[in-house]
Amino acid sequence: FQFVTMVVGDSGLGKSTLINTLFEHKLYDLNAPRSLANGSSLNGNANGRTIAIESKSADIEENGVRLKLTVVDTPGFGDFVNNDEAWKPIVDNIDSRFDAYLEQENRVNRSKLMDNRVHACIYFIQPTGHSLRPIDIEFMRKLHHKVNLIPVIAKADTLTDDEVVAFKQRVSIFQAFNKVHQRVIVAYFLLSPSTQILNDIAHNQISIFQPPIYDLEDEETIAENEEIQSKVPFAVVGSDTFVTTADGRQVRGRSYPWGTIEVDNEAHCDFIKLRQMLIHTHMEELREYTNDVLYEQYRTQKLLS
Amino acid sequence: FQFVTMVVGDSGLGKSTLINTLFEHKLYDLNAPRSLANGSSLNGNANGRTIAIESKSADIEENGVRLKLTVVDTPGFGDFVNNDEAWKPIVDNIDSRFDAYLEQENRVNRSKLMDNRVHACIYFIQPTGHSLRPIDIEFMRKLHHKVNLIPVIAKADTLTDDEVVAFKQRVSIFQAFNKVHQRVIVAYFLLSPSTQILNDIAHNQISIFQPPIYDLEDEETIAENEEIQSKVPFAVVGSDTFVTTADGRQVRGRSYPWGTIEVDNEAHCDFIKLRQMLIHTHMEELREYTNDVLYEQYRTQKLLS
Ligand SMILES: Nc1nc2c(ncn2[C@@H]2O[C@H](COP(=O)(O)OP(=O)(O)O)[C@@H](O)[C@H]2O)c(=O)[nH]1
Ligand SMILES: Nc1nc2c(ncn2[C@@H]2O[C@H](COP(=O)(O)OP(=O)(O)O)[C@@H](O)[C@H]2O)c(=O)[nH]1
Repeated sequence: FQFVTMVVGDSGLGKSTLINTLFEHKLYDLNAPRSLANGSSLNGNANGRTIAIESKSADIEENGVRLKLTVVDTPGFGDFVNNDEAWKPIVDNIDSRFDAYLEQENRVNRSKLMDNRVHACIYFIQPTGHSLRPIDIEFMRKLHHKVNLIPVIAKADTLTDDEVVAFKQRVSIFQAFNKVHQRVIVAYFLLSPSTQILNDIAHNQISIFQPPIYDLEDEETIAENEEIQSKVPFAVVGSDTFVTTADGRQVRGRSYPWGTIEVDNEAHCDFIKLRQMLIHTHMEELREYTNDVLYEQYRTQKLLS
Repeated sequence: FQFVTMVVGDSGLGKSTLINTLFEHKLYDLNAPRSLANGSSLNGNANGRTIAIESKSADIEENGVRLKLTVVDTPGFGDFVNNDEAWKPIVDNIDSRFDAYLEQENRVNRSKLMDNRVHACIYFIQPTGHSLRPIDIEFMRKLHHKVNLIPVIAKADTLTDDEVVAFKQRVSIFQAFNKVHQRVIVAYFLLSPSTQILNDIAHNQISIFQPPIYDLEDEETIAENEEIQSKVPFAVVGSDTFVTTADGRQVRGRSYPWGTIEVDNEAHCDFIKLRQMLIHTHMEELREYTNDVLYEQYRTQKLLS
């Protein structure tokens, strides 16, 4: 089956690296020239900026299950001086995939439906240490009712453990369960008191994907889900190269003069938790929610207008 | 005497921390609420964003010399979705200080000239790993003929040693000495081939402050200057708190689960080199160049227009 995930965030936040790390396949050759919007390439220049929305697919096997994974990479909005409209190509891409599915659904012969809708959107948050930026709130508000939003704190090795805890608290200071859809409504308004957002709670509630807790689950699964939830947003580090630790192990990580960070070490970052949620336990959830709720909302609005 | 330095760059790049680190005085209490543009405070909120241009002064002693240090902190332009005009308040601030000096110069009694002009501007570059962003080039082009520009790679502990080397190369790929003013003209156009900049060399030359090499200096000073030059832009890390290293030393730094980075360790970052250039060896240079060249250019343009 097919799983489509989109990555959104500033240039240089490690999106391509994280994709490679997550799927353990070099979907991106980070040294290969990336093409420009007009189709020409960067001539071997390793600057590696994504200019246009690009889609890459790979057939991968996870847990004995074969799946076609597609990653939709979006231009880093840090590339524009004026970001007023930076969200538009991204929303258009999501909508066009809904339209493509709607068009298939309306055919006489519907035996081979291709589900190319975006099932998850990983939103990369700058590890500023302060709070979400106005542009983050703007982007997430444009996206959260169209796609499962999974915000992650990018390049989390920039932050000490204390800074991660403090930052996560500011970034999810008010959480209430939307029991109908097992959603977490996160009121990000509390993070930017310097803007008008503090006064506008309802207006700024952003729904992010949180693994549902089922009443029928055993204690162990509930505990595991709660553990995952307390870590959201995940503070991630990515690496698709192997390095040697001080005690001689070969690990995926980043090697600094003062120490080596290990991507797969849960004491170092939440990468394992993100991967677990995205690929193992909740891939089906993400696809179903896209189909049953997000797509239906889109279809209803489209047919009514 | 008086030394005025400005800090410019995105929110969350560690500007306030670096100021505290550089001058070894807590000019900024990072936990104190910062005030808003309308004068109200953030009510104990430790989000710590700078909203308006703020100026802080302190009397400090360096090498037995007493000086009044002023730091001009500018709003992080990462706070705006649209940054088209974000540079304007900064340029206005520099110009108004030139105007204040011009006004003093024109008085009958000039015995007590107060030099509040900006003598240096530390420009913080995001450690994306790619290249300068369009907004960086735009800002630096607006500033470099008005103030001594000292670009630094912020939060350099985000980058491995290889990434620092590669990034610095991309950020200063073409350097030619302007022998008249002992300036380094850095053609940043080579870094963003994805935009039109590649075609417009003269248009995009940005002059940054580089310690002059004097013909009369002894070999040791020349070697030291060359060493400083090869490190520009400096890859800096800041910290105003003390941490304990694995071997038990108390150092200024940042403590991660995978290791402790030491700000004053030259194998870890270029902080010492930046401090040396700014406070010890080139403070006088920076003030003289501001007075003899940058201010004179401003004055001439103003009187002619
Ligand atoms: N410190 C740090 N650097 C990273 C991480 N992931 C990637 N990088 C580096 O950040 C730079 C940009 O990464 P890239 O994946 O191209 O970012 P993208 O522009 O968002 O796709 C590269 O030098 C990467 O090696 C991370 O988790 N931590
Ligand atoms: N990784 C890293 N973090 C830093 C560094 N300097 C400051 N920080 C952290 O970055 C966050 C923002 O710092 P701050 O000085 O307030 O940034 P400003 O908004 O540019 O003034 C805080 O959590 C600091 O502790 C640094 O050199 N490296």
